[in-house]
Amino acid sequence: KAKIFAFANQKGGVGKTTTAINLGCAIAGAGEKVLIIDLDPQGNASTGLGINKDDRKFSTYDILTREQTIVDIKYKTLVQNLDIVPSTLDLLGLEAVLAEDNEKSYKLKLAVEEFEVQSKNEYDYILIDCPPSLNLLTINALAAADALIVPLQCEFYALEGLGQLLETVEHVRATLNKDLLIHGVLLTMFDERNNLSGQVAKDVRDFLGDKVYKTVIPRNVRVSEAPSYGKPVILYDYKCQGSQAYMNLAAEVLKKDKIA
Amino acid sequence: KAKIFAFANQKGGVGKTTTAINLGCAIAGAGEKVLIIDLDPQGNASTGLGINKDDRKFSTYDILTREQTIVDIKYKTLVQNLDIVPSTLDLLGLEAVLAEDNEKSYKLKLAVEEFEVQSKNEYDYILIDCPPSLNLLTINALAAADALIVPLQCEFYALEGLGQLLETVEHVRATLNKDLLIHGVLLTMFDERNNLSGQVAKDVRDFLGDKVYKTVIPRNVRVSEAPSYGKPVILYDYKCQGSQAYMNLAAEVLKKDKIA
Ligand SMILES: Nc1ncnc2c1ncn2[C@@H]1O[C@H](COP(=O)(O)OP(=O)(O)OP(=O)(O)O)[C@@H](O)[C@H]1O
Ligand SMILES: Nc1ncnc2c1ncn2[C@@H]1O[C@H](COP(=O)(O)OP(=O)(O)OP(=O)(O)O)[C@@H](O)[C@H]1O
Ligand SMILES: [Mg+2]
Ligand SMILES: [Mg+2]
Repeated sequence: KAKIFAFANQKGGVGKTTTAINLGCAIAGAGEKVLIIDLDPQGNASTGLGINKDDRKFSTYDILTREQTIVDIKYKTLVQNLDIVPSTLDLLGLEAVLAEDNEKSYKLKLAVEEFEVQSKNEYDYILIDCPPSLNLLTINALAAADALIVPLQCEFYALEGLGQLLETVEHVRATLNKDLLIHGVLLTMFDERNNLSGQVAKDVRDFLGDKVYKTVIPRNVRVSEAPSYGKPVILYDYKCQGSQAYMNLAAEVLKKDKIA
Repeated sequence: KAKIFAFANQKGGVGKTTTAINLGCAIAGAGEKVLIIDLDPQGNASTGLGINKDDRKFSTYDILTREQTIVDIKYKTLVQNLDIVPSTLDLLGLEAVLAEDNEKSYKLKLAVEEFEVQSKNEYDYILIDCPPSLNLLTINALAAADALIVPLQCEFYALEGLGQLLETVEHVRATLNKDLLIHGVLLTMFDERNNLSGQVAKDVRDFLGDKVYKTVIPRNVRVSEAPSYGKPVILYDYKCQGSQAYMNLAAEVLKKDKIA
């Protein structure tokens, strides 16, 4: 059975998409078979992996409305062992379409369970990129996931939202998915030149201890350049600090998983 | 009558809150009376202006459910001429509460019109900070606003969302607010050390021409430090590049307004 991670944080611009793509790529590079599900109507994960908007004939919207199956619509990416279910703007209309459906929070979970059967458990990891809000899309991801990875930008406002996110996780655990865990909190865009990063990192580690990954992702311009080439940073510039950090993160995540 | 600006962009972390606070402070410093309305459940604008979470007895939620009036619940800030209606997490429940209400998109517009009467047009500017999504909260802001200010981070993914935002504005003009204009697009977190910023800035100016403000906000760590002191950067460090840029922006916005 695949391990399912959701990348969620309602604070915007903290590195959810960047982490889903680059951790996915690094884990795939280690020989694990990985599927990314883009649950953000913006479709940044799909673009960052080179799937042009015009090529997205089907998308996550069709999965959640149960019109299509994951097996039929997943796309290959430039990265071996890494496939993706792309998203389109149709997702913006999902909440209205499912408003009266009493299974609306479980659509993704049902689609993934069906996929596991149809693909005969071919995938080792399923990574879900969430939009910056605690809406029905993110709730679907939390209901379907085994665990949550929380990218946290080393900035003051990002700290403010952490408490709310943890409360939401408790609420999801109590109502939709009792086994949901927090796999870890990832410090992103760490800038050693400024004190703020160091202060935020210290506050988070004091607050959450071992839940915070040892690996910290530095602010590194190569990371933000890679998506314009439709590539993960590991393919765009293997030697840069960003790539090295995401590969270290993959090692840390895989090690933690194998032990668990 | 006050001029009403909404700060919106569904891409997360592009500088919506930072711009609402610092442009608001700079305009207030020029002698105009300014009210900020925090429409983001995260409440970053409220925190960035020093309103502690525990002190927010009433909030924007009470305004949108018409339980309270803006006159009764606005708070003073550290900045003279700058007041705020703070937000709380209650806003997360608004969509469900107003689901069957056929005036749900106009709640903010109605509240602001009532406020103008009750305050005898005391305010010159009303600035609305939006969450990173195109949900009922942002729709309320677009329905109530005279014009939209779009903060745009100089990054690849930020460009991708621009087209969608412009489409939404057209849709709002056609259905809810026929006079809604785009006042301007503001380039934020511009980093002269990397080519990506320059490339994105050029692409945006080629695409939107005069709609893009001449003032560009540089990436400047003092800007991201200021919120942890509950102050706009202009009060925190008047001489830094971030403060200077926001004061230039205020001059540009005021000049454009007076001519219009
Ligand atoms: N380590 C890094 N160094 C430099 N830039 C980064 C880094 N990580 C992410 N970025 C850039 O910062 C911006 C925000 O990252 P990203 O889009 O991944 O965040 P997000 O949380 O997915 O945003 P949203 O809330 O809009 O979904 C992007 O332009 C991205 O390229
Ligand atoms: N010019 C700047 N220089 C450096 N840091 C900045 C600048 N502008 C904003 N920031 C920081 O970048 C982060 C994102 O900015 P901000 O929170 O204002 O964006 P937002 O669009 O309001 O985010 P959200 O989508 O979550 O509402 C914040 O931590 C902020 O302090
Ligand atoms: Mg994203
Ligand atoms: Mg904000």
